[in-house]
Amino acid sequence: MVISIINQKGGVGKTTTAFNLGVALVKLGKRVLLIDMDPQGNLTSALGAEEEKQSGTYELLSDDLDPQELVMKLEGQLPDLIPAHMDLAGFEIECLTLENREYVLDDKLQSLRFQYDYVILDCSPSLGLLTINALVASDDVIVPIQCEYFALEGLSKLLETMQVVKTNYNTRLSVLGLLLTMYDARLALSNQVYEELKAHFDEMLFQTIIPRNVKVAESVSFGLSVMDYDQSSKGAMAYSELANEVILKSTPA
Amino acid sequence: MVISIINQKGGVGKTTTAFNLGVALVKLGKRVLLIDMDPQGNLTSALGAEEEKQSGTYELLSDDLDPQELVMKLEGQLPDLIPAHMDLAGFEIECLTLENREYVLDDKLQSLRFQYDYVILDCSPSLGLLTINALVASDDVIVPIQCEYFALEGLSKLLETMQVVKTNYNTRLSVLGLLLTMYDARLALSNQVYEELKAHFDEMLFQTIIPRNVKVAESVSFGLSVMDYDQSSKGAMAYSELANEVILKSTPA
Ligand SMILES: Nc1ncnc2c1ncn2[C@@H]1O[C@H](COP(=O)(O)OP(=O)(O)OP(=O)(O)O)[C@@H](O)[C@H]1O
Ligand SMILES: Nc1ncnc2c1ncn2[C@@H]1O[C@H](COP(=O)(O)OP(=O)(O)OP(=O)(O)O)[C@@H](O)[C@H]1O
Ligand SMILES: [Mg+2]
Ligand SMILES: [Mg+2]
Repeated sequence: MVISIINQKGGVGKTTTAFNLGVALVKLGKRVLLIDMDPQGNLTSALGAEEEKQSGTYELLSDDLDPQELVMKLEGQLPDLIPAHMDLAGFEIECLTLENREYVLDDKLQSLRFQYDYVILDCSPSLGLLTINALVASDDVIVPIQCEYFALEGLSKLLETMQVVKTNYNTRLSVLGLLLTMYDARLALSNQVYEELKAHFDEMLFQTIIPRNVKVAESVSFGLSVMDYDQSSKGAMAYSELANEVILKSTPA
Repeated sequence: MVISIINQKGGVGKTTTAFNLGVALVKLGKRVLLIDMDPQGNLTSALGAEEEKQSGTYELLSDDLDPQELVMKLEGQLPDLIPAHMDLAGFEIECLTLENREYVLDDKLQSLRFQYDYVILDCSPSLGLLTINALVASDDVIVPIQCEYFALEGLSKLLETMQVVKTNYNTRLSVLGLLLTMYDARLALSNQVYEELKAHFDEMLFQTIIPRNVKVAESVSFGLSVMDYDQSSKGAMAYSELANEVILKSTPA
């Protein structure tokens, strides 16, 4: 199953969710591959892989290598990773003239997708060709939403884009869930946005809500998932709960 | 003086800074124009202008209209605005084949820039052609930096990109300052990032630090600047202080 973590709004917790959900799924015995689709490479550096001059997502999309050769196996209870470097930014312009420019990633994942239970794609804050490639290659998406004002602004545009991709390129695409992140129950703003989302998108919302929790932000700077950094923290419990909910929602009844 | 608010990292407070700094400068008697360079149009909706089917930044860049006609005069102590709508996302692909594709905005601002003390450009979280256009048209940049781990990651890439623009397209480009945003003195993480920035970029840092302050996040949902929403809040005082510092730094000695 291929899942995109997507929202063109910046700083809503896409990378944090890809990293922590990926690790939590591994801890539940699942085989997981993370692919960094963002030229910023935040997911790659969270996993401590930015220094290695390892080939990565750019080569996956541009060269004719066997995709398996690009997968990094990491030590410990961690997912496998295809890292991203700044060269990935060049792909969007280079592939403009390709015949099948929306399907490049989908083609490459044909063999890889069956070796994992979950392939998770961390997208950049934009709706450019890299993100379109991720959507075309995906079975499902998870949309992290920060409980703040601008969060609601972009959501309808994002759902519209997904509908276009579903109609023209990938009929299997669907929304696994909308994930509230950095939720602070003490703030009226958080509650207002939550109520608004419940009113309009109730059945799409994950039951799990990720609270604002400094352990989540701190753990990344130590190169650890929040579960490995502080297992008893609210952030760790929320991401473990999310992993269980993802398994539940993605397993055919 | 044309100033870009820029950082390809998402959610660091670019739009919030463009909006509140713009209003604070107007309150100090300056003539200010805001231009929304982000197809998401968050700045446009913060100013309540998203509904109007007004022409905006896309027309500024694509048509041969007199730029003056695209300026919206807003009621109250607010800056003027050139709004952005989703059509702006098309510009990056449409202008790829243009001869002078990096200078499109710079050319258009030739006449407008002299009618204002400050023209402030709110950029999207990417380093694509829209953002390059903003840098080529700018005298200075302000880089909002959230006091968290990923913040340091992208800064060196951003400064590198600016150097490339300065060398090849716009020799006057310089950094007005690095602005710490959402700083929370109670968090070790905030202090660590602050110490790191002071160690490497001390003379580039603004004296003013914008604290994490819920009034800042709340004010936007009421379409108000934080000064108009709650003048005595820490956020309002910080943005007023920033406006003074910007005036000080930008006035020739
Ligand atoms: N639950 C949380 N509690 C506290 N801080 C969080 C939480 N989730 C994410 N953060 C912090 O918020 C910031 C933004 O998160 P992140 O970088 O994952 O967002 P993103 O959507 O991937 O950003 P971009 O749009 O730049 O890709 C980071 O500094 C991260 O550490
Ligand atoms: N000082 C602050 N205190 C509290 N919240 C803040 C502060 N500054 C910004 N925010 C909130 O943080 C979120 C991100 O801010 P904003 O949208 O301005 O960032 P941005 O860099 O423009 O994002 P993007 O990369 O998507 O353009 C918003 O919900 C905003 O209300
Ligand atoms: Mg990210
Ligand atoms: Mg913005």
